[in-house]
Amino acid sequence: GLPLVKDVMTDGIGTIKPDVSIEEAAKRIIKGGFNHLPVVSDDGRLVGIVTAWDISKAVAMKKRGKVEQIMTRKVIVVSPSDPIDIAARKLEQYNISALPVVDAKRKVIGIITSEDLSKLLAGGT
Amino acid sequence: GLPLVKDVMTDGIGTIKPDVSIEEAAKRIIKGGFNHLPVVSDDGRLVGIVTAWDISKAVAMKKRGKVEQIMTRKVIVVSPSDPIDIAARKLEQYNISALPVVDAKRKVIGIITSEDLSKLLAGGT
Ligand SMILES: C[S@@+](CC[C@H](N)C(=O)[O-])C[C@H]1O[C@@H](n2cnc3c(N)ncnc32)[C@H](O)[C@@H]1O
Ligand SMILES: C[S@@+](CC[C@H](N)C(=O)[O-])C[C@H]1O[C@@H](n2cnc3c(N)ncnc32)[C@H](O)[C@@H]1O
Repeated sequence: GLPLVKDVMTDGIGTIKPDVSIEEAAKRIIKGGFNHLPVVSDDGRLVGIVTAWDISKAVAMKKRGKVEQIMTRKVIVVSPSDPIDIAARKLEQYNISALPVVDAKRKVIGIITSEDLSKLLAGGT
Repeated sequence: GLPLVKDVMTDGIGTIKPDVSIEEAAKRIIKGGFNHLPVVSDDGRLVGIVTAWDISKAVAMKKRGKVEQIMTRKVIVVSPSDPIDIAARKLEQYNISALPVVDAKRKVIGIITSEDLSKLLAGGT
């Protein structure tokens, strides 16, 4: 059958707290070489997501401030046991490029991106 | 066989000139709902690419100015007649998420992204 999200996702990813500055979020995104940072509360629960796109929006609107002012709060997620076509469908439906992978208690255990999925098409045919 | 880049790419895309401000580039990226803008010279030749990631880097470095100061100049591209596994392989090799599609004269005729490729995995199995 199809690979599962847990076979394709990246684990051990960085997360960020809502009260961190937009500038600090930008520094972490650049240092990490990725585009997406799940936002978590002090007890590790997923409360939002902030991306390079959100930071660009802050630049477009001359907005400074904290992650919580620019993050998306209604986060689309997947489970590690979902097959990858579910992940690909959600990315397409919401026009997004990453899905935090959460366990039954909504703790973030990884992230799966459109870059991870497109890699599956790079192999020999 | 495999679909070709021209079957999957987005055509009629926005481009931007090197002397436009970073703030204006951010506005166009947000208005368009995408992450990547090919940078073209006055005669339409591809001279760089600027993305939401580059704008985030400018925020991280407290840099203002023009697109030409933050764009990537050595652009990885594909041809419309390439099969999609070539595109997927280039995205993976360079850790990027978009490839301008250029004709024989290096004129930009579209763009193909990891989001476009991951959509191919969303279909019924
Ligand atoms: C709608 S997309 C448009 C640009 C491009 N398609 C992309 O994915 O970056 C940008 C917005 O999607 C949001 N976003 C990214 N991943 C998300 C997710 N898993 N759930 C909800 N929103 C998400 C970001 O916070 C940002 O505001
Ligand atoms: C190395 S990627 C890292 C982040 C993430 N993987 C992504 O694709 O956004 C970010 C850098 O890649 C550059 N880039 C994006 N598409 C490119 C392309 N087709 N050719 C060369 N550089 C590109 C951007 O200008 C940016 O400086």
